[in-house]
Amino acid sequence: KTRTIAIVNQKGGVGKTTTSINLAAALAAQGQSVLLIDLDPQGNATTGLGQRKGRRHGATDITLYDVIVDEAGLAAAVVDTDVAGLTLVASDMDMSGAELAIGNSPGRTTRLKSALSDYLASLQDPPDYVLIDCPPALGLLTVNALSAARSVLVPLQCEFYALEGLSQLLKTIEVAKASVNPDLVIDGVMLTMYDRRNRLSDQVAADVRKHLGRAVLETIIPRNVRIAEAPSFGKPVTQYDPKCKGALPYMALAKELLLRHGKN
Amino acid sequence: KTRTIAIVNQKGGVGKTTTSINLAAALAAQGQSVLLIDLDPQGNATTGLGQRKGRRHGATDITLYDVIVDEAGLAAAVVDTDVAGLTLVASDMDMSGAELAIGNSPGRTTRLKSALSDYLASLQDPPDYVLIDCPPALGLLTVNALSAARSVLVPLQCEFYALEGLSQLLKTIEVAKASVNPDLVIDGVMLTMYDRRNRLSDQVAADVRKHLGRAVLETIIPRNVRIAEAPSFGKPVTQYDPKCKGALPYMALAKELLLRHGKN
Ligand SMILES: Nc1ncnc2c1ncn2[C@@H]1O[C@H](COP(=O)(O)OP(=O)(O)OP(=O)(O)O)[C@@H](O)[C@H]1O
Ligand SMILES: Nc1ncnc2c1ncn2[C@@H]1O[C@H](COP(=O)(O)OP(=O)(O)OP(=O)(O)O)[C@@H](O)[C@H]1O
Ligand SMILES: [Mg+2]
Ligand SMILES: [Mg+2]
Repeated sequence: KTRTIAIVNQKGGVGKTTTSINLAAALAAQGQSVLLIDLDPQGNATTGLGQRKGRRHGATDITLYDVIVDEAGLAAAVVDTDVAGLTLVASDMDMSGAELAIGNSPGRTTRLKSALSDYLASLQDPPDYVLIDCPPALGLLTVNALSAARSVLVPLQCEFYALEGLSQLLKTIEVAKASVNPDLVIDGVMLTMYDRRNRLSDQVAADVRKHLGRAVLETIIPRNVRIAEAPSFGKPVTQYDPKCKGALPYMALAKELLLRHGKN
Repeated sequence: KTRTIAIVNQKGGVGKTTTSINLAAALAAQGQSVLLIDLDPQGNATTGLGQRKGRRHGATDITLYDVIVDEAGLAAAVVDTDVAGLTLVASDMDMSGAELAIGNSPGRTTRLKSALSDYLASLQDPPDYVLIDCPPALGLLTVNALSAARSVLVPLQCEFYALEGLSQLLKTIEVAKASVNPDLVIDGVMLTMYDRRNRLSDQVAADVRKHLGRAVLETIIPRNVRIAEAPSFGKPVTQYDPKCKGALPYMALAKELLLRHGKN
């Protein structure tokens, strides 16, 4: 029942966190139950939903760091959010040390995968979707997400440097498929921060569609200031300003993915 | 004589590469000799200057990977660019494996520092400036840059998430100062992608100035489409469109830093 999607791009600032939060909220608004995992040590998805990052106050306070490094159960790290139907595994300031801590251990690429499958198996009513927000790198945390996921969503900023990194990213996904996760597929490449006043946006969009065809999702997310404002209020844009030009495309993106997954 | 500046921010997409290239070109236009080191495995600074990323064609082709991992000399990896007075150490596709390769070796945090000081000592006429473009992370590559540098320049995008990561970054710089480089200072925080039509830009700018005062540089870089277009032509914006609203602020930034460094 549960479909797990990793939101990945090693290029920085291309809208991974923004897409994780707003797609999760848009899916929840359309009746899906969603768990969002904040795998980025920066913890932007956690703050963008108005939640506190995991602190290691006492032994009982299980955080994502404990799950990845000490193989603690995931259930204790799941919290509710202000969005109905959306739960969260918060990031943890210590996560920046997680990659070095598991660097040479056995099973270092599948820690998240096993924790997540144990958690989902323990639930009467598992979520319809799990989304994983990734850091801007192709290191062990992102590899953990690629091995835990059923599919990958690639946000692509309509700018030159973002296009440049795409072929390296697609190669990495193929390597992950061959080595840790043969079932991994690409849900699509999603064009974002599209600015119709700017020729560069059109050039990038045309270039990507030429190379990747139907792998590019129909829905395009425009550059929209309300999207950038929403996280400072700890809300997804679908709650901050539901009818604005930034929120409606994320609702359309959710519909398009539900259709592609045969869940509508 | 040589001043080495690391351009650092773990938040992705905040203008590290754009600042590295355009500040380097603006300093060169004002008579300074500059070496730019592309320490980011994505290699955007290399492509943005129209150069090819290091390939490991044969044993003689020394790349930055060889310098960091195998402690090869830096001189063989330095190339000319189309900008007079600006030389480059290109990135290398293999760099994404560098951190794991040096993960537990002795001196892993000072590989770049020793290679750079050996190189500068071997030159009759060392450059006035060395700029180091860093990846969006606080891993071993960025720590190598913090230990090799005399000062740090922090590009800060005028957006909510970029502000959130600032305190973590400043803490990391303090840790680097205490552990690997006691002489390290902060040249400043540089506001970029400032959009005067957008209230959020003003809020972020006011917030940073309130907390950091004079550590915030006077020069503000506006959001400007010519800046985003220039890398697709392999040129800094100071060459692509020298009189535009994107190029002039980088010339002003170079002047401000020359003044702060007493080199004007
Ligand atoms: N469609 C959009 N319109 C306007 N601003 C946007 C849009 N999407 C994202 N942003 C803003 O752009 C910045 C970068 O987005 P975001 O932080 O989501 O990217 P990221 O890929 O998660 O970054 P990182 O690589 O650091 O994890 C943020 O300040 C965000 O608010
Ligand atoms: N002042 C500006 N105005 C308009 N666009 C800009 C400006 N500065 C940078 N950009 C664009 O924003 C994007 C992000 O900038 P850049 O790649 O330099 O950031 P970065 O911090 O180096 O990213 P990464 O974290 O991936 O290394 C690029 O597409 C760049 O062209
Ligand atoms: Mg993010
Ligand atoms: Mg960069």
